[in-house]
Amino acid sequence: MAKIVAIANQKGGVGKTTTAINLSSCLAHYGQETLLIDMDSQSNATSGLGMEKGKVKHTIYEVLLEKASIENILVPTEIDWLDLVPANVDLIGAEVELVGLSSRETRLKRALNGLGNLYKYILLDCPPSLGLLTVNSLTAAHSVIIPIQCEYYALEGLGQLMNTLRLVRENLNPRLQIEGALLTMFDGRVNLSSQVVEEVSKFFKQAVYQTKIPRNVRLAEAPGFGKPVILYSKDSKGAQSYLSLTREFLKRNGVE
Amino acid sequence: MAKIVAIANQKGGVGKTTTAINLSSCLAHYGQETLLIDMDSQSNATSGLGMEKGKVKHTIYEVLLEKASIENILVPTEIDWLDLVPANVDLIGAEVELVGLSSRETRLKRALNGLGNLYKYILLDCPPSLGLLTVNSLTAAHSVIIPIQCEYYALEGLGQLMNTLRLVRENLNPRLQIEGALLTMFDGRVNLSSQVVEEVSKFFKQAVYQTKIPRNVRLAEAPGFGKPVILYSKDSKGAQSYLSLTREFLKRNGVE
Ligand SMILES: Nc1ncnc2c1ncn2[C@@H]1O[C@H](COP(=O)(O)OP(=O)(O)OP(=O)(O)O)[C@@H](O)[C@H]1O
Ligand SMILES: Nc1ncnc2c1ncn2[C@@H]1O[C@H](COP(=O)(O)OP(=O)(O)OP(=O)(O)O)[C@@H](O)[C@H]1O
Ligand SMILES: [Mg+2]
Ligand SMILES: [Mg+2]
Repeated sequence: MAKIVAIANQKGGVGKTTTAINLSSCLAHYGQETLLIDMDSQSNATSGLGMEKGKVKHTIYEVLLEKASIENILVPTEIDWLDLVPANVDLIGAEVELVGLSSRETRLKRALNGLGNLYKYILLDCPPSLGLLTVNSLTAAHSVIIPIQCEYYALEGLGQLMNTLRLVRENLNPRLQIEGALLTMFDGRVNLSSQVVEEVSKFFKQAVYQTKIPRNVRLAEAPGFGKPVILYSKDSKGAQSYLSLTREFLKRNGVE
Repeated sequence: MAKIVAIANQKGGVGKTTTAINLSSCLAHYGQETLLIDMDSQSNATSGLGMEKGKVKHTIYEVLLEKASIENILVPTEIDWLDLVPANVDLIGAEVELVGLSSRETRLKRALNGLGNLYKYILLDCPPSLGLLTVNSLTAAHSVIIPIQCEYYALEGLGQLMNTLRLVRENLNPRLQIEGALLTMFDGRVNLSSQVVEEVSKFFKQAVYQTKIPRNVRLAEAPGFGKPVILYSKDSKGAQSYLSLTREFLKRNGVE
């Protein structure tokens, strides 16, 4: 049974998609069969891995409305051992359509049950909200990675996110753990960055990853070429930091 | 009758709240009576103007559910001529609760009708989604400012946003115009920034503001002190760029 990890934070622009694309690619790079599911109607994970929006035929939307199974719509990517379940604008309607349906929070969880041992890791890239698509992801997941931008507003939102995790754990998914808190866009020259690191370390203690993702322009350029940073600029600080994060992630999951 | 301007873009972290706080403060600085409404459950505009989360008694949530009027819940800020309608976590439930209610898209519009001539400008800080809170804002607004971060994913989302504006214009608010497209977090030393500027200028033509907001750490530090940048660091590039934007905004609205 694959380990299912949601990548979530309702604060916008904190590096959820950048982490989803680069952690999943690095896991594949280390030989771990990985599936990335794009749960965001912006479909940034889909295009960041090179899929053209117009070419996407089937998406997670159909799976949530039980019109297709995950096995039938997942597609290979340029990276060996990494497959993708794409997203597109159809997902915008999903939040409203799911509200009136039965077991609206557990549809993704049930769809993933059918995958068996195809993958070692399944990552879920969440949208910047605490709506039904994020709740579906947190309900299906064994654990959650929380990307935290080294800025003031990022700290503010943590209370709300922890509250949502508690509600999901109490009502929908008692097994939900914190996989880790990841500091992103860290800039050692800026006081604010160091202050946030200090606060986050107090809040999450040893759940914080030692690896901090630096602000690095290669990470922002790579999606424009539809490639993860290890293919776009493998010697960059951005690529090196995501390889280091992946080794830390694997170590926490008993893989040396 | 006040001019109502929504600040919207479903892409997360592009500078919506930073623009909402600093444009509204600079409008007040130039003597224009202004009201800022925080439509985001993250309530970043509320805390960025110095309101402590715990002290917020009444929010826009009650207005949307017709339990309070805007006049009764708006509060003054530290800045003369600037009032605020705060937000808090209650808004998370609003999206789901509104789905089943009558005239769910026009509640904000109707609530604003009651304000008469109290203000010259009313700004709406939208959350990073195209759900009912953003739709309410676009339905109530005369125009919309679109902050666009100078990064790849920011370009990707424009098509979806324009599509939503078209749907709102056709079904809910035929008067909705584009007030302007604002380039944010611009860094002249980075190729990517200049490429995005070029693409955005082609897309929006003269709707793009001449003023580009540079990446400037004072803009990221100011919310930690609960102050707009013109109070926190008035000689910074960040403050100067928002003052320049405000002069451009006023010029487009016939105020020299
Ligand atoms: N470490 C980094 N250094 C530089 N740029 C980065 C870094 N991480 C992410 N970015 C850029 O910052 C922007 C926001 O990142 P990203 O889109 O991954 O965040 P997100 O949390 O997924 O956003 P959303 O809330 O919209 O889903 C993107 O343009 C991305 O390319
Ligand atoms: N020009 C700038 N220079 C430096 N930092 C900035 C600038 N504009 C915004 N920021 C910082 O970038 C982060 C994102 O900005 P902001 O929160 O205003 O975006 P947003 O679009 O409102 O996000 P959300 O989608 O979560 O509502 C914040 O930490 C903010 O302080
Ligand atoms: Mg994303
Ligand atoms: Mg905001």
